[in-house]
Amino acid sequence: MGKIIAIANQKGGVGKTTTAVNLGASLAVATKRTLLVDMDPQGNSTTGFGIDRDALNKSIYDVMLEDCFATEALCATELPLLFLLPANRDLVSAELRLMDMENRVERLRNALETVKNRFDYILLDCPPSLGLLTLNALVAADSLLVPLQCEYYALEGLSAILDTMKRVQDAYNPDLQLEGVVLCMYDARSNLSAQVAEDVRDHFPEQVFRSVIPRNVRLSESPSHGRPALLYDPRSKGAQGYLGLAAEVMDRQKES
Amino acid sequence: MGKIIAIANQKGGVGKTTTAVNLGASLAVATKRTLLVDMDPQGNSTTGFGIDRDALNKSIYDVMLEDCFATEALCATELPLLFLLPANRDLVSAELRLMDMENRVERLRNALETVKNRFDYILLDCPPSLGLLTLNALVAADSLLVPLQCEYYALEGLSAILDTMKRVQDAYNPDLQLEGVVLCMYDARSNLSAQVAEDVRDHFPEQVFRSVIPRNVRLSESPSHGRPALLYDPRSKGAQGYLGLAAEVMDRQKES
Ligand SMILES: Nc1ncnc2c1ncn2[C@@H]1O[C@H](COP(=O)(O)OP(=O)(O)OP(=O)(O)O)[C@@H](O)[C@H]1O
Ligand SMILES: Nc1ncnc2c1ncn2[C@@H]1O[C@H](COP(=O)(O)OP(=O)(O)OP(=O)(O)O)[C@@H](O)[C@H]1O
Ligand SMILES: [Mg+2]
Ligand SMILES: [Mg+2]
Repeated sequence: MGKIIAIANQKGGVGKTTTAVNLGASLAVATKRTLLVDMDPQGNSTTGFGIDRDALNKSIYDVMLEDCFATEALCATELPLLFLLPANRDLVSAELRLMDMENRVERLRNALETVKNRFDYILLDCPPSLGLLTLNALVAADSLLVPLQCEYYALEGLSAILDTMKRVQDAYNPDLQLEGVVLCMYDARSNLSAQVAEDVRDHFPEQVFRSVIPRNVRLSESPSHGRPALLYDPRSKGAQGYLGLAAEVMDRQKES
Repeated sequence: MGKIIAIANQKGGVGKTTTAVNLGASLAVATKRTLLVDMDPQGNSTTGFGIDRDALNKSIYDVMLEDCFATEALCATELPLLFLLPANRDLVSAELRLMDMENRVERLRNALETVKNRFDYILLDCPPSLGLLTLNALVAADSLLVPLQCEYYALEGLSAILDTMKRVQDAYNPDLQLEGVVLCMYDARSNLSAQVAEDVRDHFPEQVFRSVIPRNVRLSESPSHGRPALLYDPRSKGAQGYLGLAAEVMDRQKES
């Protein structure tokens, strides 16, 4: 049965999409059947794989709001075991439409029921907010993975996403666990990075992944080539960082 | 009469708050009476000035939703001519409550009427989304300033915020202008930065500010000291970059 992992943090630009795309690619290369769901109206996970958002027949919007089957909206990627449920601009109006629906936080959970057993991992790339799209992801998820940029504002925002997780556990999804916090854009030369990393490890000793994703220009260049770093520059520190993270995620799965 | 400038971009982590805080400080140092309004539930502009969000009596939430006068919620900062209208966690529920209100996109515009003539500039720091908080800012604003991170995903998102500006002009605020696009986190050593900068200047020749904000560690360190870079390290390239931007904003004001 596929494990659904929501990749969320309301702080903007912390590495949610970069983590979703590159962790997804790393799991697929490790022979895990993987689905990446783009829950962000910006559609960055979709274009990160070179897919033209404006040329899509079906997207996550149709799956959540128009009763289209998830299988009808799936896109293949260059990696045989990695599929994408893409987003396009329709998603901008999703939160408004969801507001008026009965089961507005369960739409995604219900939609993924039909594909959950076809994948080993399903990753949900969330937008930078705590609105209905992120709530749908947390209700559908088995666990939450929080990318954390090693900067002051990002550290400040960590309690907000963890509070939201707790509220979702209490109200909708008691089995939701914290998969972990992954330190992103770590700059070994900067005191700030080291200080933030130390702070987070002190407060959440068990929850911070050992793998740290360094600031690495290959990670920011690869989306312009429509491919994950693993295909763009496999020897780069960025690609290697996410391979390490995938190994840890798979190890934790074995233990549980 | 104060000029209201919305600082917005739905892409996350591009430098909205850093621009709001440091442009605000630079305008105040240049003897302009300046108000910074924190429209983001994360409250980063508020903590960027060392203000404790949980100790506030009144915040922008009360001004927009509880008919509290803006003057009652103002906070002073270390700079005599710079004031802040702070945000706290109450703002998280603002978009939900605004949904049901008649004049839901005009609440901020109406609230600022009472203070507009006390300031030369009013800056609105927006959250990373195109929801009702950002819409309120665009309806209240005379112009829109778009911070643009010199990265691929950020470049992709530029058309979305400009489309939204056009929709707001057509429906609510015909006088809304584009103040300009400011290149942020520019890394002189990276081809990607140069490529993005070239692309943007080609597409929007008139609208890109000459001032470019370099990636500068002092800008990311200063929030942890609760002060703008101008007070934390005035000789830093980051502080100097924003002084240059302030000069350009003031020059454009003179021309118009
Ligand atoms: N480790 C890294 N090293 C260098 N650049 C990175 C790294 N991780 C992400 N980036 C770049 O930083 C920017 C922000 O990352 P990304 O878009 O993945 O964050 P996000 O949290 O998904 O943003 P949003 O909040 O808008 O959804 C992107 O341009 C990305 O290419
Ligand atoms: N020019 C710069 N050089 C170095 N660091 C920067 C620069 N500008 C911003 N930063 C840092 O990058 C991070 C993102 O910037 P900031 O929070 O201002 O972006 P934002 O657009 O307001 O984010 P959000 O979308 O979450 O509101 C912050 O940690 C900030 O300190
Ligand atoms: Mg993203
Ligand atoms: Mg901000």
